[in-house]
Amino acid sequence: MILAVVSQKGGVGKTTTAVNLAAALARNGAKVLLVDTDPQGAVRHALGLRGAQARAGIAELLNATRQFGNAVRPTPFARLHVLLAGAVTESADHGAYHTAFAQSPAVREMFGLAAAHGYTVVVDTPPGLGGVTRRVLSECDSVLVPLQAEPLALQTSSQILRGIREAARDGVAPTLEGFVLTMYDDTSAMSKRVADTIRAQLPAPLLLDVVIPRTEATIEAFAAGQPVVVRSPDDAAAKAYMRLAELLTKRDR
Amino acid sequence: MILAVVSQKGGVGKTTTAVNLAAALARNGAKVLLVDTDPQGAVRHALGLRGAQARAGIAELLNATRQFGNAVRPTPFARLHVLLAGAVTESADHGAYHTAFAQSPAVREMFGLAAAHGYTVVVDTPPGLGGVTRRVLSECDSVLVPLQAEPLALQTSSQILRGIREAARDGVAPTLEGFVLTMYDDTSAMSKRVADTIRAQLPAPLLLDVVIPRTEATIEAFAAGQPVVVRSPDDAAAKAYMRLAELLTKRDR
Ligand SMILES: Nc1ncnc2c1ncn2[C@@H]1O[C@H](COP(=O)(O)OP(=O)(O)OP(=O)(O)O)[C@@H](O)[C@H]1O
Ligand SMILES: Nc1ncnc2c1ncn2[C@@H]1O[C@H](COP(=O)(O)OP(=O)(O)OP(=O)(O)O)[C@@H](O)[C@H]1O
Ligand SMILES: [Mg+2]
Ligand SMILES: [Mg+2]
Repeated sequence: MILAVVSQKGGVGKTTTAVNLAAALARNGAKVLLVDTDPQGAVRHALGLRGAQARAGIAELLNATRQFGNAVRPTPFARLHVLLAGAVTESADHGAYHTAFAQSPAVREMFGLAAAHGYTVVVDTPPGLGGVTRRVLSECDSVLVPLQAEPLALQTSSQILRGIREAARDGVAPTLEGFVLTMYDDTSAMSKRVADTIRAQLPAPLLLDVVIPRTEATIEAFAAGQPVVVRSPDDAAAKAYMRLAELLTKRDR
Repeated sequence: MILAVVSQKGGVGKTTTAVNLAAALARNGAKVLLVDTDPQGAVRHALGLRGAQARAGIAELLNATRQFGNAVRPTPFARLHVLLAGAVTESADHGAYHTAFAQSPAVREMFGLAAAHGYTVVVDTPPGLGGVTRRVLSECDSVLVPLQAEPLALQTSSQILRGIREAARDGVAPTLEGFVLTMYDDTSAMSKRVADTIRAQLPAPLLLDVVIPRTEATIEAFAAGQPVVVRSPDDAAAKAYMRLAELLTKRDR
């Protein structure tokens, strides 16, 4: 199964969700490959992979300086492997990367090899609806959309639904697993109001029955280079990500 | 003066900063043009421009279905005009827009006409370092970088510095006005720690001496379609944006 975590809006928790969903699935026994298609390459920091050996990734598959087998790497976390963004994170020209990724046969190859190796694949994507995101949508099986409870959330959700429909290949679009509220701040009256509006407009099963709260432990874990589900499993956001993993696993059967 | 608000990181307050800086400068007497180069087109909602007449903008300049004079529009706020993103906000293919924008002569024309009309120009940009942001960096006079106090802020800042250098035309790069801490949450121990690290690594004048706090009034204002400096001038974020406008105006002389 290839699950893409997608939202064109910036800073809504795509990376945090992809990292923690991947870690939660691995904790539950799955062999997981976390793929970072964002030229900003935040996944590397989220997993604490700081050495020089953590530099190769998708960029090297695109320019054929590495093969899948020596681009994928293990992580400190059992059953969790990662395919990082690669040397593009040192570049300040992401447009070229989006174009290369959008057109390259290496993208289909890497997803094919991941599936052949028996990985459950979780894909982190950049913000915006550029070449990378559109290519990932056309190659994945299913899509999860993190949604922040802020005023433009409903506009964001209808635009991404269009993007998913347009990604259909041979008439088949990826399955939308659903929208999940992220970084939810229950101390904000506005967040509560927007969340209620979202619930009215995006009924179950479109809006998943899990809310990821904003917690200090989540950002502390990122700074420490560990998924919060590993570092602080009793934290409310960690528990919510574990429930999200269970919910998605049940649906998959 | 053409000032671009830029950060490749998502959700750090680019739009909120561009909108409120533009509104603050207009309140202080300048004739201001706020330009939305982000295909997500959030500026339209930030200014409460919801009618069908608010649909035309940069996309129509790029495909030559409109001219500068009938793409720029007034707003409910004195001396503040806006050039919106245009019909691209209905599209789910932003890659095509980035490419068109990056290559079009219409982009230099619109900035030239804005300057000729005596506007102070403030430019909102998309996240990422794609074609639109790189083109804006090569056309603007100065750059302001909103920075959120989160663990990857320093990586983000060094990457954008590279982007600014690479944007140099004929050896001249835009002036970096500086970095400004945004959405600052002083109830978060992590935010304080990161802010201290940022201050140590980005000394004045690189880090501007204004901090924009996270406030409920800011997000309420966005939902109400007004800049917070207009709707809630006594709010701490509104006052901080007014101070930012003064600081940048002083430097400009
Ligand atoms: N549940 C949470 N609690 C606290 N902080 C969070 C939570 N989820 C995300 N964050 C923080 O919010 C910021 C944005 O999250 P993240 O980077 O995951 O979003 P993103 O959608 O991947 O951003 P981008 O669009 O730039 O890729 C980060 O600093 C992250 O650590
Ligand atoms: N000072 C503040 N106080 C409270 N909320 C804020 C503040 N600044 C921004 N926000 C909110 O945070 C969210 C992100 O801000 P904004 O959209 O301005 O960031 P951005 O960098 O333009 O995002 P993108 O990368 O998607 O373009 C919005 O919901 C906005 O209303
Ligand atoms: Mg991310
Ligand atoms: Mg924005």
